[in-house]
Amino acid sequence: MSKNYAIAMQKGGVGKTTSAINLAAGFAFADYRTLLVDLDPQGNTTSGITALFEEVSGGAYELLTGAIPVEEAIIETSLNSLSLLPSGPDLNSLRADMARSNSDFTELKQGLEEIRAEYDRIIIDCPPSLGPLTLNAFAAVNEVLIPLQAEYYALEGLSQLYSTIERVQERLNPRLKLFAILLTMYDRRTNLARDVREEVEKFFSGQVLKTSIPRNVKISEAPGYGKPVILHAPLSRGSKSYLRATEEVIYRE
Amino acid sequence: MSKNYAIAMQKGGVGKTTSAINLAAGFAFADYRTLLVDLDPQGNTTSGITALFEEVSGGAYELLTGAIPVEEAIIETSLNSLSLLPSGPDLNSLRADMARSNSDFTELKQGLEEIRAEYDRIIIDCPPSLGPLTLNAFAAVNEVLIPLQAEYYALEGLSQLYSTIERVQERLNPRLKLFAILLTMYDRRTNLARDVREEVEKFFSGQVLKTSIPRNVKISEAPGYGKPVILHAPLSRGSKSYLRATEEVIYRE
Ligand SMILES: Nc1ncnc2c1ncn2[C@@H]1O[C@H](COP(=O)(O)OP(=O)(O)OP(=O)(O)O)[C@@H](O)[C@H]1O
Ligand SMILES: Nc1ncnc2c1ncn2[C@@H]1O[C@H](COP(=O)(O)OP(=O)(O)OP(=O)(O)O)[C@@H](O)[C@H]1O
Ligand SMILES: [Mg+2]
Ligand SMILES: [Mg+2]
Repeated sequence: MSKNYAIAMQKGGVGKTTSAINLAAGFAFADYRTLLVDLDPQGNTTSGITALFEEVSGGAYELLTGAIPVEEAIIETSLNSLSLLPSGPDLNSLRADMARSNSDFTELKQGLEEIRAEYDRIIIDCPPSLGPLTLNAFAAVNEVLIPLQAEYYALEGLSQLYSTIERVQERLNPRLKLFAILLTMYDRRTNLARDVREEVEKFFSGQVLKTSIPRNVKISEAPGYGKPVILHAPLSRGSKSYLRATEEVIYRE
Repeated sequence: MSKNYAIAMQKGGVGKTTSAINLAAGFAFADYRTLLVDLDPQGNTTSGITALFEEVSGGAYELLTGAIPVEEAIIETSLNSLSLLPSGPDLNSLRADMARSNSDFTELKQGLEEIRAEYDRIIIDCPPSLGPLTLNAFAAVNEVLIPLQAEYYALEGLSQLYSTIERVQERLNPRLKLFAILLTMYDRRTNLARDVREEVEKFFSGQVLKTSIPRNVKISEAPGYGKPVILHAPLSRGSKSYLRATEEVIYRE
């Protein structure tokens, strides 16, 4: 049974890229053939795991514009069972083209069609917006996983995101649903974090993962080494919490 | 002498909104007639200071579409010398319209023309992207202030932002320049923070403010009270560092 996830939240800096990389690596550890898709023009998912691959010869931009076939856009990584569809700043121009051409946001869905059967899990890292690229991700998958920083502004953004998911269900992808919310950078010593958790569990009861990711310096150091934290510092609290989160996601599937 | 700033960085969650609110309040404290503009559809600048005003009757969307005159879009706050041009999710649809209509990104510049003389400082909070709204801000001001979280991905995003500023200088606003970089959520105990600071000071020598903003829980609690941290917790490290940053900005002007 294959499952595909969009890791999305328009609020910036909440741990989308960090969660996409480490959940994808977690799935690969569990021997699921996993494709990690970087759909953010910042290219942080791609640069966050540069130690795991050689060259990039194309990627999301070339795939979405039909310039190269999907087999050429995807690269293998040195982590068994993990492949990457990389991205870069040229995706920015695509965002403007899609808005201009009244795209139906199914470019990614069509691009991935031929290779879907080759993967057990597809994980898409989204940019911090609800624009054409995130809508492309929502058309291409059936599950949305929301990393939520336990802070005021992130909590505030949840309702805008949820109503976007509902609009996409009506017009673009009826099977799209909220899979779960993952609390990130969670510091249980602060009242703010506990208050946010309480509030989210009240409104989205049953949809908040029991595992939360603590703030952990090894997590923020890992991109500098080009590796997921579960490879960079396997014994750290950050790494252990992402492995637990992967197990909880697999259990809930 | 009036000065206008865009607080910009496409990397999400680096402290754009927090810096825009607290620098604007700092200028108001120093008796500069200050206009704070929320150009992010998330509306965090607006919700971050809700305790300072009554109701919102329109805002950036109405101004940019010409629906209401600028005097009606701007609201006074209870902080002397601070006014706000609020925003909300409807700005999202404007972003798509601008891309579609090949806008020249001068809607905001034109909208503010009539009232520029009434303000000593205009501060614009930008969304986490380099799209039409941020380009509008770059056309409307002459200075860019970049909040930089001392982390790997934020540092990586600096070169994309800098080349966007250069492109805007060539085609849209020849007077636009990088005013300064402000290090945010700075934890001097970690190697990562010190390494990022060293790197930035090497490439952008003389443009990094001496004042850095420490990570401080009072800063993240302030939006829940609808106030800038310099009003919510005036004796906190977070508040004192933003007042020092405001003084340093005024000194460098
Ligand atoms: N649990 C954590 N502990 C410490 N640092 C973290 C943690 N999770 C993420 N970070 C760091 O915080 C920053 C923001 O995380 P990340 O870039 O993954 O968020 P994002 O939502 O993808 O951001 P954007 O909105 O820009 O795409 C990064 O520098 C990352 O290394
Ligand atoms: N120095 C600080 N110490 C602690 N928390 C902070 C600090 N600066 C900002 N924050 C918190 O970190 C989060 C990110 O900050 P903020 O929302 O200002 O960033 P942003 O760049 O405007 O984000 P976006 O890219 O979504 O617009 C917020 O929840 C804010 O309250
Ligand atoms: Mg990201
Ligand atoms: Mg913001």
